[in-house]
Amino acid sequence: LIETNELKKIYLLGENEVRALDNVSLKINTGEFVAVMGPSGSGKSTFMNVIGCLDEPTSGRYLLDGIDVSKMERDALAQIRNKKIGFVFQGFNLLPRTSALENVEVPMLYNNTPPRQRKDRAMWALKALGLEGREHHHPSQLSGGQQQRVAIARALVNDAPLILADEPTGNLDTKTSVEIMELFVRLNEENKITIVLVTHETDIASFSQRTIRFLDGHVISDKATKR
Amino acid sequence: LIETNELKKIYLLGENEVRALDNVSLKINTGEFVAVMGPSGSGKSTFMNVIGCLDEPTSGRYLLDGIDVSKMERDALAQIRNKKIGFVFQGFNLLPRTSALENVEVPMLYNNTPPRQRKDRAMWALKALGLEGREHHHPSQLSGGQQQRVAIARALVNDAPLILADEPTGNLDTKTSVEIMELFVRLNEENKITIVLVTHETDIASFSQRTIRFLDGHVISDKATKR
Ligand SMILES: Nc1ncnc2c1ncn2[C@@H]1O[C@H](COP(=O)(O)OP(=O)(O)OP(=O)(O)O)[C@@H](O)[C@H]1O
Ligand SMILES: Nc1ncnc2c1ncn2[C@@H]1O[C@H](COP(=O)(O)OP(=O)(O)OP(=O)(O)O)[C@@H](O)[C@H]1O
Ligand SMILES: [Mg+2]
Ligand SMILES: [Mg+2]
Repeated sequence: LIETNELKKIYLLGENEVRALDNVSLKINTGEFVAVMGPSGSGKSTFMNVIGCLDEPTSGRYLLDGIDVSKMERDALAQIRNKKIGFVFQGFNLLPRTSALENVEVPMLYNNTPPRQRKDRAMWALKALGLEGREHHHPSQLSGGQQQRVAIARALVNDAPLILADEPTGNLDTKTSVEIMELFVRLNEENKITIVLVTHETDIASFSQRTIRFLDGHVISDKATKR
Repeated sequence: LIETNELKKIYLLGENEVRALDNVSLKINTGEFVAVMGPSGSGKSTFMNVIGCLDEPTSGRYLLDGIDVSKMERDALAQIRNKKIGFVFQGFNLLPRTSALENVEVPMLYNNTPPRQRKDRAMWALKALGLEGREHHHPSQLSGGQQQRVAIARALVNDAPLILADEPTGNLDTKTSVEIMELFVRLNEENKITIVLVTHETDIASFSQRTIRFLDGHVISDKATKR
């Protein structure tokens, strides 16, 4: 599903060069559940943004479903992104003056999903994440963990075959985190959805099958998750 | 240092009433290191905002250093807040188009700290948090964990006798989290700074001496931290 060849992402900031990604080559197959770990600043979010087609590498190749994404036109790329990838951002990226329900509906607006179906799916996702009753609340009226779950709900509603989740449990208590992870495991095992998940917590990573570790923009290990 | 009596914070949202705080009465003495835990939505951030004088309760009393904060004038309250309390927000609250250095300088602007001293202290704090070399970068040029550490640096620079830290390690890898916690322990033991810290992680809470647990706006336990 995902193949990268010698990806680099280099930021030039004045005289400094920051190598966020430094020759990342790896493959992730359909149906895998992969955890991505590593110290702060090691390139995890940058990697997620590149494979989620939200950012471009400085150099290197990225094949999504066998297609070189650099050769895609902008509209085709946006369509791929919207249909194939559900994204949970590290900073949530919720629309601030918009209800939880409407935030979760956003991906479906791009699909021309009919209004009634949009609302039903968004409500289903919010309920699955314990937010029934809070759908009309704006992000400023929700706690940190509640906002995080709205972000997760939004990633689920398009039935995308690939979910990229950047630290989806950082603001969640243990019990809620485990519930989220069990939901991801069900999506992976029953629906064959590919999941790539960034986390700092080994307990959370232990729900995955394979763990990729980053350090200073490099992959320093890639093996079966310890359980 | 902190005494609350039957604090309530009730939000009315249409027909719904959300009791973020529901009769919270407790005391925190100078020099304590307290962890605050509880499920998502249980009232932790609300409590932190009230004791940090960033928000007012619906009812109840709050004495800071023996003074009833509801009887303070706005300017006096702002001054108390700026001199006595360092705050690490759950969402960081960094100024987006401002460098890390300038973000950390902000609390000192309110104190009329001289420019050279402002810069030196801000650099000291950024260096203590592993961000030397990144001081001129804006939040958008920093990773999630790097932004979080800028937020922590900002809380330290006024030498406030009370630090309120709302999930200060949620985006940090274990090694960096332990370093932050050891810094907090040093500040508490050597400088007698009172620390109140929200966390979901028992490993992080174990650095404290006392753990207060919230559930649905109530304190459900308040005892020595298990080690
Ligand atoms: N837009 C940008 N401009 C400049 N540098 C950036 C930018 N985005 C990220 N970086 C830098 O690239 C490096 C990798 O960042 P990245 O966000 O991928 O790290 P991360 O592994 O996700 O860290 P964290 O665990 O703290 O979230 C960091 O040093 C970061 O400061
Ligand atoms: N401005 C607001 N308007 C309405 N409701 C609010 C507001 N702020 C918080 N709430 C609600 O009050 C309750 C407590 O919120 P609070 O942010 O204190 O929880 P928390 O314990 O910090 O949760 P988390 O662990 O998710 O950060 C939640 O149900 C939340 O949705
Ligand atoms: Mg990141
Ligand atoms: Mg909170």
